[in-house]
Amino acid sequence: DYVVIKAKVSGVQVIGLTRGQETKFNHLEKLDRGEVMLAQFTEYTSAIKVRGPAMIYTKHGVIDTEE
Amino acid sequence: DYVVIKAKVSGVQVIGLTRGQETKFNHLEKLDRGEVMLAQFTEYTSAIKVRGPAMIYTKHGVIDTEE
Amino acid sequence: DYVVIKAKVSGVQVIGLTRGQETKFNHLEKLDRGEVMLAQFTEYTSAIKVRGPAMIYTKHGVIDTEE
Amino acid sequence: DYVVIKAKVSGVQVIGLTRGQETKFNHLEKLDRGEVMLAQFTEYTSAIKVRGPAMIYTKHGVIDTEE
Amino acid sequence: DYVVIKAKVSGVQVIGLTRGQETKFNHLEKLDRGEVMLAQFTEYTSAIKVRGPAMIYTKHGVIDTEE
Amino acid sequence: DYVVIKAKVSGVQVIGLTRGQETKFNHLEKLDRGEVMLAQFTEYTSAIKVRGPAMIYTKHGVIDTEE
Amino acid sequence: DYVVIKAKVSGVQVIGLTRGQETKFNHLEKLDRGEVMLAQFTEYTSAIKVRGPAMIYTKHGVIDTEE
Amino acid sequence: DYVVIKAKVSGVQVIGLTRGQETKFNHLEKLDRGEVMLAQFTEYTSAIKVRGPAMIYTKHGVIDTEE
Amino acid sequence: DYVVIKAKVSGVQVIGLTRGQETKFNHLEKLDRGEVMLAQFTEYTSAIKVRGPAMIYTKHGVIDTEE
Amino acid sequence: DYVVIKAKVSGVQVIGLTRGQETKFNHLEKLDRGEVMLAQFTEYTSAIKVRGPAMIYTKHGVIDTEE
Amino acid sequence: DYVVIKAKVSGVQVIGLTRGQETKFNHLEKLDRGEVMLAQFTEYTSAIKVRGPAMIYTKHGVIDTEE
Ligand SMILES: N[C@@H](Cc1c[nH]c2ccccc12)C(=O)O
Ligand SMILES: N[C@@H](Cc1c[nH]c2ccccc12)C(=O)O
Ligand SMILES: N[C@@H](Cc1c[nH]c2ccccc12)C(=O)O
Ligand SMILES: N[C@@H](Cc1c[nH]c2ccccc12)C(=O)O
Ligand SMILES: N[C@@H](Cc1c[nH]c2ccccc12)C(=O)O
Ligand SMILES: N[C@@H](Cc1c[nH]c2ccccc12)C(=O)O
Ligand SMILES: N[C@@H](Cc1c[nH]c2ccccc12)C(=O)O
Ligand SMILES: N[C@@H](Cc1c[nH]c2ccccc12)C(=O)O
Ligand SMILES: N[C@@H](Cc1c[nH]c2ccccc12)C(=O)O
Ligand SMILES: N[C@@H](Cc1c[nH]c2ccccc12)C(=O)O
Ligand SMILES: N[C@@H](Cc1c[nH]c2ccccc12)C(=O)O
Repeated sequence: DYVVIKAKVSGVQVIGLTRGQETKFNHLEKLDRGEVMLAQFTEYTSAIKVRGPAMIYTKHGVIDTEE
Repeated sequence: DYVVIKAKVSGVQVIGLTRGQETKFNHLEKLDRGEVMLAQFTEYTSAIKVRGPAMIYTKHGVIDTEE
Repeated sequence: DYVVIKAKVSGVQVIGLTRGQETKFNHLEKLDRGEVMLAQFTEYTSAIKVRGPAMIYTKHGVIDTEE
Repeated sequence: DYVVIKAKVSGVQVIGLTRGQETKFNHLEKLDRGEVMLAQFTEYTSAIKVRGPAMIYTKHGVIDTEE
Repeated sequence: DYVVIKAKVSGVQVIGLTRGQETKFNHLEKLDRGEVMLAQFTEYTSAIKVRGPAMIYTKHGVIDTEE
Repeated sequence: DYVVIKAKVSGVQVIGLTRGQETKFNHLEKLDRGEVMLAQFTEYTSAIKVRGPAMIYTKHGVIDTEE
Repeated sequence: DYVVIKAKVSGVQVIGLTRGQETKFNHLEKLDRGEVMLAQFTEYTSAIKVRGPAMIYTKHGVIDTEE
Repeated sequence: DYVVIKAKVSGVQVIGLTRGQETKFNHLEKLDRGEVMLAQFTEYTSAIKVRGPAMIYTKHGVIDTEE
Repeated sequence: DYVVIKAKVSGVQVIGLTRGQETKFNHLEKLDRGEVMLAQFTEYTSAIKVRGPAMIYTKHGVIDTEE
Repeated sequence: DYVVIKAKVSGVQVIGLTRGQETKFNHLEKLDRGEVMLAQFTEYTSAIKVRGPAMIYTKHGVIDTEE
Repeated sequence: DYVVIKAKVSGVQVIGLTRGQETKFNHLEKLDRGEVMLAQFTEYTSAIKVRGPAMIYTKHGVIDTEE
């Protein structure tokens, strides 16, 4: 499983949350305008947070964080 | 399996409930307005609760907690 | 496999029934109005009961407990 | 695999039949009007009987026991 | 795999036939009018016979034994 | 995998042929009019013969032996 | 995987060819008019030949040997 | 995986090519007009050649060798 | 996974390329006009080249090498 | 799982991010105008970043980084 | 998983990139006009680059490198 995040403006943050008993930030990736990140769920990342105006393409549909 | 939660206002809570004989809160994630969380079911999380106005995208459809 | 339960009013109960030879209540979760619970079937929970006015989203369709 | 049973009136019975060489009642769950039970087939339950007016949601369609 | 049998009248019989070199009756379940049985194929049951007026819901379609 | 055989008249025969180097009759089941047999392919049965007027429901469609 | 062969006339032959380095006839089944054979591919049978007027139902469609 | 070959005329050849480092003919099956062969890919056969006018039913569609 | 190659003219070449660190020709099969080859990807063949006018039927569609 | 990236102009960058506790750049591939890269998620690459005007073909749809 | 590349002109290059910590060219295949290459992702090849005017058939659609 992977999801696709496209930044509509610069400064969008894609944050990986740790798998396991604790839930911490394991990585924060900054995206410039128009940059696209394709990210899997992994052994280390079981949740992902997206901050800022972005389009998120998932198996449950396309999500516009601004709408 | 993952679900997608988009906060319609700030202060939306996404709560992970523990897998196992006992069912407790194992993590509470607060979302600001427009923030999106993509969360898997995991070895530690077998149920998820969402409080507050949000859109939830699942394999059984899209759920608006306010409707 | 997971199902999604949205409480239409406060006080909706989601009850996990134990897997195994005996069938007992292993957990009761109370939902406030508008709260949503996403719950898996697990090693400990092989049946779920829902009491009170709620919308239940499953692979066999969406069920309104009041209709 | 799970099925969903919604009681149309109080007193609906959902009966689990044992897996194995013998077929006996291993559990009887009574449902009040509007209560919904989501039940898996399990290591202990390989057949389920439903008595009384109910809606049953299965992978082969929705069954109204009264029709 | 499971099938669903709804009795249109009382006295419908659902018979499990044994898996293995021999084929014998391993269980006979009588259904009253409107009763529904959801039955899996199992380690012990590799064929099922239905006698009497009933609706049978299977992955190959819905069968009315009276038509 | 299972198939469904509905007898249109009494005396329909459902014959299991043995799996293995040899192909022999391992069981013959007689069906009365309106009786339905749901039969799996198994460790012992790798082919099935149907004699007489019947409807056969399979993953490749519904077959009327009389047409 | 199984296929379904319906004889349109008597004398239709269904031939199993052996799996392995050699390809020989391992079984020949004669079908009378209207008889239906449902046959799996197995550890012993990796090819099947059909001679005579028949309808053959497969995952790639329905084949009329006479057309 | 299996394919289906129907000979439009007598003399159609179905050739199995060996799996492995070398690619040789491991079997040649001649089909008479109207004969149908249903052939799997196997541990011994990783490619199949068809010579002569035939209809070939595969998961990628139906192929008429004459068109 | 297999693909189907139908030669539109004689002299079409189907070439198997070796799996592994090196990529060499492991087999070249010549097809006459109208001949069809059904070829799997295997432990020895991880790429296939087709030269000459042919129709190629794959899971991604049908390809005419001349168009 | 693989994705497809087509560069609309020269200088598009496809960056592989490392799988594991740390998230670093493990490879940067520059694409000229019209060049296409088909890239899997692998044991070493669990996220991919695309910079510059490109078309990205994924299981969740086609993404134009410029729109 | 395999993809299909059809060269629209001579000189199209299909390049295999190595799986593993390093990403290098492991093979370059030149295609003449009209030649088609069907290539799997393998233990040695986890990314593929295509240079030059070609049609690429993938599970995410058909890509014309010139458009
Ligand atoms: N550490 C948690 C992260 C998580 C996944 N899904 C969640 C849902 C809600 C809250 C936290 C989570 C886990 O691996 O289970
Ligand atoms: N601890 C419970 C949590 C749970 C999952 N699904 C449920 C349904 C109802 C109540 C509790 C639950 C379990 O792992 O099984
Ligand atoms: N303890 C039972 C619970 C159960 C599951 N499905 C059921 C259907 C009917 C009655 C009880 C059940 C079991 O694990 O099997
Ligand atoms: N004890 C039986 C229960 C059963 C399952 N499917 C059935 C069908 C008919 C009769 C009985 C059954 C078994 O596990 O096999
Ligand atoms: N004892 C048989 C029962 C059976 C299954 N499918 C059948 C089809 C025809 C006749 C008998 C059967 C077996 O397990 O194989
Ligand atoms: N004994 C044979 C029975 C069989 C299965 N499929 C067939 C097709 C044709 C002839 C015989 C068969 C076997 O197990 O393989
Ligand atoms: N003995 C051969 C039979 C066979 C299967 N598919 C074929 C295709 C062509 C020719 C022979 C065959 C094998 O098991 O492989
Ligand atoms: N011996 C080859 C046969 C083969 C399969 N697919 C092919 C494609 C092209 C050429 C030969 C083949 C192999 O098993 O791999
Ligand atoms: N020897 C290579 C063959 C190959 C497969 N797919 C490719 C794509 C491009 C170039 C070569 C290849 C391998 O097994 O990996
Ligand atoms: N190193 C991370 C890379 C990653 C994958 N998905 C992510 C989502 C968000 C942030 C980082 C990541 C991991 O393997 O898990
Ligand atoms: N060596 C890399 C090749 C690769 C696959 N997918 C990629 C995406 C981006 C950059 C490099 C790659 C790996 O196996 O993981």
